[in-house]
Amino acid sequence: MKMIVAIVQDQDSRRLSDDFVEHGMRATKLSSTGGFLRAGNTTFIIGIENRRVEEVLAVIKGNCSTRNQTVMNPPTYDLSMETDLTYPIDVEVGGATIFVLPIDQFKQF
Amino acid sequence: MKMIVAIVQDQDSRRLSDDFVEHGMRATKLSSTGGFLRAGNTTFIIGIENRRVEEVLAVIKGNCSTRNQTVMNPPTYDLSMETDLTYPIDVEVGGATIFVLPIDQFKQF
Amino acid sequence: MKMIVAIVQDQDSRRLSDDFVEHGMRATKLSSTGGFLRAGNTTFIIGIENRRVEEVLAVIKGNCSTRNQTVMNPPTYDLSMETDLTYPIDVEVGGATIFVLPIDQFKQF
Ligand SMILES: Nc1ncnc2c1ncn2[C@@H]1O[C@@H]2COP(=O)(O)O[C@H]3[C@@H](O)[C@H](n4cnc5c(N)ncnc54)O[C@@H]3COP(=O)(O)O[C@H]2[C@H]1O
Ligand SMILES: Nc1ncnc2c1ncn2[C@@H]1O[C@@H]2COP(=O)(O)O[C@H]3[C@@H](O)[C@H](n4cnc5c(N)ncnc54)O[C@@H]3COP(=O)(O)O[C@H]2[C@H]1O
Ligand SMILES: Nc1ncnc2c1ncn2[C@@H]1O[C@@H]2COP(=O)(O)O[C@H]3[C@@H](O)[C@H](n4cnc5c(N)ncnc54)O[C@@H]3COP(=O)(O)O[C@H]2[C@H]1O
Repeated sequence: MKMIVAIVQDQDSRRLSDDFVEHGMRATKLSSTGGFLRAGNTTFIIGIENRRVEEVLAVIKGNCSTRNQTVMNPPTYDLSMETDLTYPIDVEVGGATIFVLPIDQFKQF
Repeated sequence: MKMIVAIVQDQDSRRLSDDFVEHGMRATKLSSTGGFLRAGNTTFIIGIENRRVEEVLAVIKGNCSTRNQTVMNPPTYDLSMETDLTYPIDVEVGGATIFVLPIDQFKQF
Repeated sequence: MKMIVAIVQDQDSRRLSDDFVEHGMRATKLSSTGGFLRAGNTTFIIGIENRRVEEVLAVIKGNCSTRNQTVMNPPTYDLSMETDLTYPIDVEVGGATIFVLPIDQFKQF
């Protein structure tokens, strides 16, 4: 058994969730926020048998798309930079960031 | 040290949380949603010494009950099935789904 | 690659998040609640290369402070204790509780 943690964009969350159900993949959904853009996104926890891990990754890949997001007032890296201007920048946000974690025990009561 | 991730029903969350406190088990609670029923549930993170893992599982088992939940408009699996009807189905929801995860480091500052 | 799960106080969350960005450390933020005080706090997930784990821990330590929190109506441990009184107690809340978890796979699509 493995525990997959997948961070995806909110726009893909419903479609991905439906596809998990379609494939009999059990999942739990949490509301989260990206550290850089500070925009809402979605974190899924999926416990799955080892032999189905690649299948879960394929379902995620099939439902999650890379998008550009325009950011006004981006976080500044250069603290010496004085500016009163807000300017938009374009950031590419990936479809999914995925961690596959080993598990010691999986139990259901 | 292990990290236990436990997904439980909202109705058992408070009672379980109180019992963790009673047993000196430290826990962090997150709001979550079930992927199938799309109903709110609760995800606990419990960091605990290896020798107390079974005790934590017993506390969870003692506070969390299996229930039936009636679902209107359930997710459809058969996409060829045309229907305008909403119909209720009964789903059995377990008391708890639990992952025990190995940890490399546990630190508190 | 490791997955760091860090539970910090809400008051330090923004400062910590900014410092992660400054250091090019990617993070996802979740709203959480402490099991004992039942107060809101923040859980960060940080996926990071093994060689940068200690650097992430240093960034967390540098931004998160231990504080005292006064609690009214604390959880009672002694169920035989009859009381109609609310009384304040002082609890020391640490800057951060951190788990470093091993990962089988890290993927981005
Ligand atoms: N310091 C920095 N400098 C320049 N560009 C930066 C940056 N930090 C982030 N970005 C860019 O901004 C996008 C959104 O990041 P955010 O942290 O809001 O939202 C992230 C975050 O919530 C999560 N995430 C990505 N990598 C992660 C990791 N290693 N650990 C934890 N969460 C991660 O997935 C979301 C999408 O990440 P993705 O990498 O596809 O897309 C990122 C990346 O292209
Ligand atoms: N392997 C896993 N990984 C991550 N999270 C997990 C998990 N197994 C369970 N969970 C979490 O625990 C909740 C209760 O699951 P349980 O299996 O007891 O109870 C389930 C199960 O009896 C049933 N169910 C779920 N998916 C199904 C499916 N594809 N087909 C038929 N029944 C399903 O509906 C109940 C509620 O499911 P829901 O997804 O709303 O809510 C789930 C989900 O949030
Ligand atoms: N092993 C672990 N697993 C998962 N999450 C963990 C954890 N250790 C700490 N946390 C999380 O970090 C927060 C701060 O914990 P800390 O131990 O610094 O500060 C704690 C501690 O000083 C005290 N405390 C907690 N439980 C206690 C108990 N049973 N008896 C006496 N004091 C307790 O109250 C403070 C706030 O606790 P609270 O639970 O509200 O909030 C906790 C909890 O959300």
